[in-house]
Amino acid sequence: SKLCMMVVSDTDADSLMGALVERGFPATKVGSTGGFLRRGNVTIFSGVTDARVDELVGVVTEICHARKEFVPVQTLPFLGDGSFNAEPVEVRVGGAIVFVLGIDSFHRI
Amino acid sequence: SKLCMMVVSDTDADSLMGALVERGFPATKVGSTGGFLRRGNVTIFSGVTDARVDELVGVVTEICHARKEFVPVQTLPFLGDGSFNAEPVEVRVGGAIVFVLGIDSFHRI
Amino acid sequence: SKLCMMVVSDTDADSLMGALVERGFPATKVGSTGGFLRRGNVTIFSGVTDARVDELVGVVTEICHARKEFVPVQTLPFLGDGSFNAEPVEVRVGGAIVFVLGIDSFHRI
Ligand SMILES: Nc1ncnc2c1ncn2[C@@H]1O[C@@H]2COP(=O)(O)O[C@H]3[C@@H](O)[C@H](n4cnc5c(N)ncnc54)O[C@@H]3COP(=O)(O)O[C@H]2[C@H]1O
Ligand SMILES: Nc1ncnc2c1ncn2[C@@H]1O[C@@H]2COP(=O)(O)O[C@H]3[C@@H](O)[C@H](n4cnc5c(N)ncnc54)O[C@@H]3COP(=O)(O)O[C@H]2[C@H]1O
Ligand SMILES: Nc1ncnc2c1ncn2[C@@H]1O[C@@H]2COP(=O)(O)O[C@H]3[C@@H](O)[C@H](n4cnc5c(N)ncnc54)O[C@@H]3COP(=O)(O)O[C@H]2[C@H]1O
Repeated sequence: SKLCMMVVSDTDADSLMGALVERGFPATKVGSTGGFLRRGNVTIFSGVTDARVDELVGVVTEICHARKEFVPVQTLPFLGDGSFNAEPVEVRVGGAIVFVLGIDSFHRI
Repeated sequence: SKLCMMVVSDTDADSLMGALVERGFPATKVGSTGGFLRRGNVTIFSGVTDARVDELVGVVTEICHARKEFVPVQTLPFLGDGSFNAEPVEVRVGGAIVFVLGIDSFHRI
Repeated sequence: SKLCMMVVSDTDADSLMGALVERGFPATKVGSTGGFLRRGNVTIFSGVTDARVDELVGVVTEICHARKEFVPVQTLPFLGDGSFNAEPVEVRVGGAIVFVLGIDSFHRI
């Protein structure tokens, strides 16, 4: 088995949870915050058999579509210095990050 | 060492945290939500030596007891279609899921 | 790549997130609670290349400084018995715990 940890946008989280459960992927959702944009997002954990990891990544790819957005640099806490007249910064939103971790053992109690 | 990630019911979480700490298992608790029932539950992380993993699973087994519950199918967002007259669905509640993950290194700062 | 999971104090979390992002470490923050003191703390996940793990631990060491604090034993739910007249307990606060986990695969969607 593998533990998949997915970080997805707030807006995609519910439809992704729905799509996972519909296809028999158990999942657990945790509210989280991104470091760069400081916006709320969602972290989902799903323990799956090795054989189904690619299918799970496929479901995430179906639901989460990254696109570009321009954000005023003043809203980014870490680029602050001298940014008063700076141009807006182009960032990626709506994408997903998936970490696949090996599991030593799994217990259902 | 191993990192144990436990998903347990809301009602069991506090007594499990108490039992873990009493036996010298450090633990960190995070609020979470289940994918199928969409109910709040709790995810607990505990980093332990390899030698104590079985004892930790034993503590979870002492505290968390799964039982069956009938839920009206209308409350399950993913079984919706045509479920208007459907029978209640039997689901497992009160159980626990434990993932044991290998740790490359551990730092206490 | 490695997935680093850091448990840090509430007071250090924002400056640590800032320091990580400034140095190009992506990060995701989750609110959490410690098992022993039952106080709010913060769990931060950051997926990094193997080569940058030591640098990340270095950033955590720069920001998080453990110190000793005396807490009245009555505030500790697990030491309750007969503690009515007991001396305050010395505990460590402000430190950080870092777990470094191996990653099987990583997907940016
Ligand atoms: N130092 C920097 N300079 C310029 N642009 C930067 C940057 N750091 C992040 N970005 C951009 O901003 C988007 C949002 O990042 P945020 O940290 O708020 O939110 C992130 C974070 O919560 C999480 N994440 C991404 N990579 C991660 C990693 N390696 N470890 C842990 N969490 C990660 O996934 C969310 C979405 O990430 P995604 O890559 O799709 O999209 C990122 C990325 O394209
Ligand atoms: N597609 C489906 N069809 C029919 N019944 C289904 C189902 N998916 C889940 N169930 C049943 O519903 C219970 C609650 O699931 P839920 O997803 O809300 O809440 C879950 C979820 O948050 C977490 N969980 C379980 N397995 C997981 C896994 N492999 N990965 C991540 N989280 C998991 O633990 C909680 C309790 O799981 P538990 O197995 O004891 O109990 C589950 C299971 O018996
Ligand atoms: N049974 C016990 N008897 C006496 N003293 C005890 C104790 N359990 C914990 N302590 C002390 O209390 C501090 C706060 O623990 P707490 O569990 O609230 O908050 C912890 C917990 O949330 C997390 N943590 C530490 N070790 C962990 C582990 N192995 N697995 C998961 N979380 C851990 O990091 C926070 C800070 O830990 P840190 O070690 O710096 O500091 C700990 C530790 O020095």
